[in-house]
Amino acid sequence: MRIISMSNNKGGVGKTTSTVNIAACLQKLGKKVLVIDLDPQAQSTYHFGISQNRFDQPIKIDKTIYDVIKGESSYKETIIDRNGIHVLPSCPDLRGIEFIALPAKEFLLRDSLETLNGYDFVLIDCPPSLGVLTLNALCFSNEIFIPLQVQFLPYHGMYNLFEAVDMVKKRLNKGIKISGIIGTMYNSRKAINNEVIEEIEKRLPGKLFKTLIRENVALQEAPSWGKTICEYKPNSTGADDYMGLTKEILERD
Amino acid sequence: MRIISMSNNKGGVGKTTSTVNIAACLQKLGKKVLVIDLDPQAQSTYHFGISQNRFDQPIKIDKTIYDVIKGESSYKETIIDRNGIHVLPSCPDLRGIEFIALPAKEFLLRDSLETLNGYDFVLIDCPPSLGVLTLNALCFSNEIFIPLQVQFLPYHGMYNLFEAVDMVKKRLNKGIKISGIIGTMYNSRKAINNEVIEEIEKRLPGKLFKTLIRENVALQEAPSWGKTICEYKPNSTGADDYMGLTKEILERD
Ligand SMILES: Nc1ncnc2c1ncn2[C@@H]1O[C@H](COP(=O)(O)OP(=O)(O)OP(=O)(O)O)[C@@H](O)[C@H]1O
Ligand SMILES: Nc1ncnc2c1ncn2[C@@H]1O[C@H](COP(=O)(O)OP(=O)(O)OP(=O)(O)O)[C@@H](O)[C@H]1O
Ligand SMILES: [Mg+2]
Ligand SMILES: [Mg+2]
Repeated sequence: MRIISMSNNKGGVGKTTSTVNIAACLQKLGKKVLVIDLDPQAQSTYHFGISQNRFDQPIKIDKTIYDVIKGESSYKETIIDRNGIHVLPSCPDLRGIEFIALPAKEFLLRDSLETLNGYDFVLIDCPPSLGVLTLNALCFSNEIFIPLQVQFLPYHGMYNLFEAVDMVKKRLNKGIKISGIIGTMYNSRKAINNEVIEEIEKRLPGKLFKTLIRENVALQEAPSWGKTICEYKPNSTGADDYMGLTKEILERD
Repeated sequence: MRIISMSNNKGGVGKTTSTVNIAACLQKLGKKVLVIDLDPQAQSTYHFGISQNRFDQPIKIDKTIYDVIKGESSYKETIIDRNGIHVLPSCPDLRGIEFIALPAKEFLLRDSLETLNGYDFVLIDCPPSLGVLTLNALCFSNEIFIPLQVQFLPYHGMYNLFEAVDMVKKRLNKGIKISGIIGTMYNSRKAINNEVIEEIEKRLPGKLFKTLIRENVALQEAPSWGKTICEYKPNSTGADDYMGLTKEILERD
């Protein structure tokens, strides 16, 4: 079972978009996939069309990952089957984890999913921070993927993540590794995108996945219909790129 | 003194880009401006060229806003004069505020800047979360600007912010108000941008600033040279739009 955190404390780099669409491609390739939405903004939950459609007000979901973490609900009864992709949904109350007074809070997720089995892949959509929620994801995972908009401000924000991962590896989870960086919103006509890619290849050789996710407006439209890119526009460059990336992920195991 | 939080828990919507470039335009219009970088990623600090240039390793800054909040340094000795714009820089250690064991942590910033005066505008660049750092910003400010990428996922994330502001207004800072939403990365050829704008106008009439910030690659390039858009490309659409927006801000007082 590959447990992968989709993490980057820099915001808006494509964590949610990558989680949902890699899950969709893995399923198309016959893999059994669980997505855990660990962001209180519940964006993966929304992207899958679980919490609402289009511009409607969000609807409250009965049980979420927060109930599982608190031990008030088993993961089996909380999972939502979304056309074959299993999802542990989120909600804004998940922010409450910061205020739970317990020692070793970083292991709440791992402990609550101790009996989890039967999946080829578990993908965790992380919030844009290095707080207790992201630490829970990193302590439960054996891999990290770093979605990165290939621009300067996002590139600069990556240093903090590498430092945090070193700390996690030393003190909380020896088995964790950064499997790769996913280059997102790539536009070959923009010099800045190519400059950042060159810099990543120079400083972190081999870490950037070869398949880059090109800028594609269909990826922005799909969430509003509660659909993955494979469902919304299977012939778009977004669907092609995420399928190419997913095949590369399966080879890199 | 207008104290404005540039806040949105959704990541990558243009909080840092707006903070730095509105500050630059205000200064050009003769206003006295202080920027407070309250994000541990220290992106405004980087954007101003204070912490490093291009792809270099970040350099450690002597005193930051974290020292001011802890009471170990006065704001006067911590301020960096960046060509006339005053900046209270940040650093990754600022994350430590979450672990300070003090009651009413939300007021640490306000209390440490009690004697602050002499500025027309104070702009606070917030991290992409609703944790203790953002609460500090909201408890010190009298206004909030919400930068918003006019796309679905960012639009959906905005609900949480409105709820959080209601809570702050009721319990922590009666004087706070949402002055406006800044539409960023607008491309009139993308149907999705126009759909989201229509929706905002319908649900929150009058909240969206009339000046939209168009997608402009110069805004992505400027930070790598440690420059504001006015310094990097004064004739770009990015510079025009931020100047137009700044003039609108001055009218809306
Ligand atoms: N390849 C792409 N081309 C065009 N737009 C994209 C692409 N990938 C993501 N987007 C859009 O960019 C915005 C940010 O992406 P997303 O929400 O997935 O980032 P995130 O890292 O999950 O954000 P957060 O830090 O708030 O969790 C969204 O509006 C999304 O639709
Ligand atoms: N109008 C624009 N046109 C093109 N690119 C833009 C525009 N505004 C911002 N950007 C780019 O989009 C990315 C995100 O912007 P920025 O970092 O300012 O957002 P943020 O909300 O501060 O992110 P975070 O949530 O991580 O703090 C950056 O790479 C920035 O250069
Ligand atoms: Mg997300
Ligand atoms: Mg920022």
